[in-house]
Amino acid sequence: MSRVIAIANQKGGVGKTTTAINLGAGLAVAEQRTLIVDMDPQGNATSGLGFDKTTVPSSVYDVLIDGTPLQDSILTRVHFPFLDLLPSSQDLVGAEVELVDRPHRELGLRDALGPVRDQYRYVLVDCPPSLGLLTLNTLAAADTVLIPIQCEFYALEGLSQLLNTIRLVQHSLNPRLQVEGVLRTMFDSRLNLSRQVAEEAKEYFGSRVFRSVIPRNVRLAEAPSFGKPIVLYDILSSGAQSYLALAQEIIGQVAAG
Amino acid sequence: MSRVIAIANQKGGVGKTTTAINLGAGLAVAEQRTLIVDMDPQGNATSGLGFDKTTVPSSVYDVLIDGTPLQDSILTRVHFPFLDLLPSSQDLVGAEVELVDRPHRELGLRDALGPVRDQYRYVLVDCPPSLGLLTLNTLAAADTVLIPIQCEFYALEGLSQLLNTIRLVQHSLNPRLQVEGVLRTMFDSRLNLSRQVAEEAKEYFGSRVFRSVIPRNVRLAEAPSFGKPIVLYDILSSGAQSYLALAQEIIGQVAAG
Ligand SMILES: Nc1ncnc2c1ncn2[C@@H]1O[C@H](COP(=O)(O)OP(=O)(O)OP(=O)(O)O)[C@@H](O)[C@H]1O
Ligand SMILES: Nc1ncnc2c1ncn2[C@@H]1O[C@H](COP(=O)(O)OP(=O)(O)OP(=O)(O)O)[C@@H](O)[C@H]1O
Ligand SMILES: [Mg+2]
Ligand SMILES: [Mg+2]
Repeated sequence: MSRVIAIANQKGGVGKTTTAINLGAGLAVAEQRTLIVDMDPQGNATSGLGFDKTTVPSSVYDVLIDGTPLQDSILTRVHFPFLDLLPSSQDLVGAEVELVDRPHRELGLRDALGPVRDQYRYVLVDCPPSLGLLTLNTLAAADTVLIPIQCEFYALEGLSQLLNTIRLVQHSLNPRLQVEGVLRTMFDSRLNLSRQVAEEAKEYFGSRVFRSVIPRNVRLAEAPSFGKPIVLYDILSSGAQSYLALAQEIIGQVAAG
Repeated sequence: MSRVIAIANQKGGVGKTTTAINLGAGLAVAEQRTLIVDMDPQGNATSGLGFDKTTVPSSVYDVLIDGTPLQDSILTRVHFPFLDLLPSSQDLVGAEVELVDRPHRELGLRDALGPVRDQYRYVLVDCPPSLGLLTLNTLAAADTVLIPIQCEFYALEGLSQLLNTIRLVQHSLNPRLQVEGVLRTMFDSRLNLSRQVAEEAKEYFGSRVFRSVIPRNVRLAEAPSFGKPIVLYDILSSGAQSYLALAQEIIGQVAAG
């Protein structure tokens, strides 16, 4: 049984990549076979894990555009035996235009993941900050969507567009798509604004809000400059502890069905 | 003489909207007739200035897709006599797909701005976090690009793609396009990471880096929840002072030619 989780929010800078890397590492540490897919042309998940997207032999671009088998493009045992990565590349910036005129343009990732899904317990897909074809491909391929929201004013504004897009995908491309949950990130308990938005998110989403909250913690912003997930950079940090707790919460949810 | 400035960076959450609103207000306070254009489907510049993008009578969508004259869609005297806004709307999320098959799909904004340019000293265009058709429209219409970069690890990574896109636009759509400057945002002098990235940006861009640096200041994140630019919300804050300094720097540059 494997679960494909899209990490999506078109609002920029809310912690999508940081969540993909560190939830991925948290699941791998708990010995859950995990694949991270970097669907963002910026390639931050690829570089944040220590790889150079300009020199990777093969990437998600080759899989989507040339039909290279996903199996042949994966980097295996990334920092942990149970963590693999399908990297991004420079070319991905052109992928949305190249996909526009193709038949089934939204289904490339779903079809590519088919043959490998059962090798992984979790597949986490890091999305770019937009609702274009790369994000649509991801939503079409996913079982659930994890929505990081920053505890700041603009956080709740774009959510109705995102939920709308999810509904459209459920009606057409992927009827089984569910919302995994809303993850509050960069929470700073000293700030009124932060506490206020965190509270509003809870009112708005109720039980679909993760109990785990990711605090603002500079160690999370430092770790990618060393190419490491937070658990390898500073396991004692509040950032590391919160992502380990999130991993446990997700593993527990799946067990509970 | 008017100057159209694109505020662009496909990296999300780097302070594009915060810069559009507060540089716009800073220029208006200095009695420079200024127009802010909200080209982001999220509509954060529209709501950050106190408007509801679901109820605006007309928006940049109508201008781009239906050819409504820009003059008829502008909200005038927004907080200041010298500040106008061309708002975003919910529909804008579909604009990129709707523009794809149109002739001159990248030139809608340039053509729409033509008749009104000379009424403004500055036109600031807030871009979404992507290099799609809305950003291309903006680069085709702009005289210069102002690039906000967050003083964090991922900041420098996407810049080569952005500079590449600017070069492509210079060769095809807009030969006179220049880089106005790189603006360092969310700078926190207490953090090594912040000082390091700010330093690297200076080495990378040299004289094209603004002297003004925007500090991380929670008042900047609070102001939009009151629908106000920082100079009206908290003029004494470091955030307000830094954006006023930036406005002066830009006015001074133009004067110096
Ligand atoms: N909890 C946190 N505390 C402190 N800094 C954080 C935290 N989470 C993320 N960051 C930093 O904030 C910035 C934005 O985070 P990140 O790049 O993960 O967001 P994103 O949603 O993936 O952005 P984009 O929309 O560009 O893809 C990065 O510099 C990251 O290191
Ligand atoms: N200097 C600053 N200090 C503190 N908070 C800031 C600062 N500048 C921006 N912010 C906050 O950081 C978040 C991201 O800023 P903003 O929305 O302006 O970025 P953006 O580049 O426009 O994002 P997007 O890529 O989604 O369009 C917002 O919540 C904003 O209020
Ligand atoms: Mg990201
Ligand atoms: Mg913005």
